[in-house]
Amino acid sequence: MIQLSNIEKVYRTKTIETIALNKVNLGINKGEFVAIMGPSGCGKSTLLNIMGLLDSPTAGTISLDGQAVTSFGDKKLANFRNKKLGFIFQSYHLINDLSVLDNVELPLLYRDGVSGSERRKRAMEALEKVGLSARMKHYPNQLSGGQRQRVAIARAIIGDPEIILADEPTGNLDSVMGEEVINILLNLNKTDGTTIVMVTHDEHMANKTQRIIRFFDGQQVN
Amino acid sequence: MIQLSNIEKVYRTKTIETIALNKVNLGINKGEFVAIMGPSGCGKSTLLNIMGLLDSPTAGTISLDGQAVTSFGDKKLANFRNKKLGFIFQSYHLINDLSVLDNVELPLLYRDGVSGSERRKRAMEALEKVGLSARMKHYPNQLSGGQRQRVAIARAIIGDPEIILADEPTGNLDSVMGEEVINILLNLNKTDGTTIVMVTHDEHMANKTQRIIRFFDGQQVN
Ligand SMILES: Nc1ncnc2c1ncn2[C@@H]1O[C@H](COP(=O)(O)OP(=O)(O)OP(=O)(O)O)[C@@H](O)[C@H]1O
Ligand SMILES: Nc1ncnc2c1ncn2[C@@H]1O[C@H](COP(=O)(O)OP(=O)(O)OP(=O)(O)O)[C@@H](O)[C@H]1O
Ligand SMILES: [Mg+2]
Ligand SMILES: [Mg+2]
Repeated sequence: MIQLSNIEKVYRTKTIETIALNKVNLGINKGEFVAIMGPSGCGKSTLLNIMGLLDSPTAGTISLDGQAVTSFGDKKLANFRNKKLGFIFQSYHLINDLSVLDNVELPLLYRDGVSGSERRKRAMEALEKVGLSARMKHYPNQLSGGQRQRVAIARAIIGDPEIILADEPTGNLDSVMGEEVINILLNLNKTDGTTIVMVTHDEHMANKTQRIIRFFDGQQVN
Repeated sequence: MIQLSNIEKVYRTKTIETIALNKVNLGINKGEFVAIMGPSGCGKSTLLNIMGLLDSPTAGTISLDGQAVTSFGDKKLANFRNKKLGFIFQSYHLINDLSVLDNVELPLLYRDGVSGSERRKRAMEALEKVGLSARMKHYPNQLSGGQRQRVAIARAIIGDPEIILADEPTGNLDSVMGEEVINILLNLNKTDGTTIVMVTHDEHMANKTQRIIRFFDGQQVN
């Protein structure tokens, strides 16, 4: 489902060159639920952004669902991303001018065959799942940290994507809510066959997945 | 050191009234290191913002270091905050146009008797403590999530404040780096007598403090 071959990612600032990903070769099968762990700064978010086609590698290729996406043009890439991927960002990236409900509906805004009322209904169901029905009309700056995280989660699952990329989805949640979130992901994986890649610093959460991939200094170490 | 009496905080949106803090009476002694735990959305950040004089309660009074701060004017409040408090925000609030080093130096910019070179030296020491010496010239948007969190931590400790308010300071850190951060806080508490209030979702971290205060739905429950 996700195949990374010889992926390199180098960042350059005026003074420092950082090899964020170094010859990464990684395969994730359709329907797998894997966790990615490693020290702060070792390349996990960079890896997820490249898998999610939000950033391009300095070298190497990616294929998603058997398609050589590294060669796609912007429009084709955006289309593919919208149909196939759900992304939970480490810093949420909610739209401050939109209400919680509108934020969650966003992925379905561009999808053919989904009416306004269908979109609203699915957004409300997604918010119900993360316990935020009472916050639909709030704006992101009126929410707690963990509530923002949960809106990001609801937005990532609403489109029933085939692949979910979750960057530390429980970092700002208490253990009870964290369990509910991991269970949402486990269910999507079990009942819908959703392929899930979850970055986490939480060993307990990682142990609930099928495979843990460990990174250190831009390279896979296990 | 920190005394909250009958604190109330009510938020109102167009449709919903939220009693974020409900008759909170809380005392924290000089030199204490307490943890605050509770479900996502139960009022922890609101509590810390009020303790840190960043937000005013709807009702009730606060006294910090024996002074009735709720009655201070803006200028006096800002002065008191800058001298006595160090704040680690749940969403970091780094300044995007400033380098990491300049971000960390900020609290000392307004302090009399601290030269530019003294400020630079102390900022580098603080960054050294959180393992970010190699990122001094980076800008916040060139950092990983956990690196941003660590810059926020360095900025909070550089001024040797008497009180540190830490809102989930290890949420985006791996266990090794998280341990280093809690050890920095434990040392400040033990050797400098710094009063520390730390919100955390991590039971393991909370157990390293002297007292755990639990909140639920805006009220203290233990
Ligand atoms: N500006 C605001 N306007 C309206 N409601 C608000 C505002 N800020 C916070 N709230 C609400 O007040 C409640 C408490 O928020 P707070 O940020 O203190 O929670 P928290 O305990 O820190 O949660 P978390 O663990 O998720 O960070 C939440 O239900 C939130 O939706
Ligand atoms: N735009 C950028 N410019 C320069 N360096 C960058 C940029 N983005 C990331 N980096 C660097 O690349 C490295 C990897 O960053 P990444 O965000 O992938 O780490 P991470 O494993 O997700 O860390 P964390 O657990 O703290 O979130 C870091 O050392 C970071 O400083
Ligand atoms: Mg990251
Ligand atoms: Mg909070």
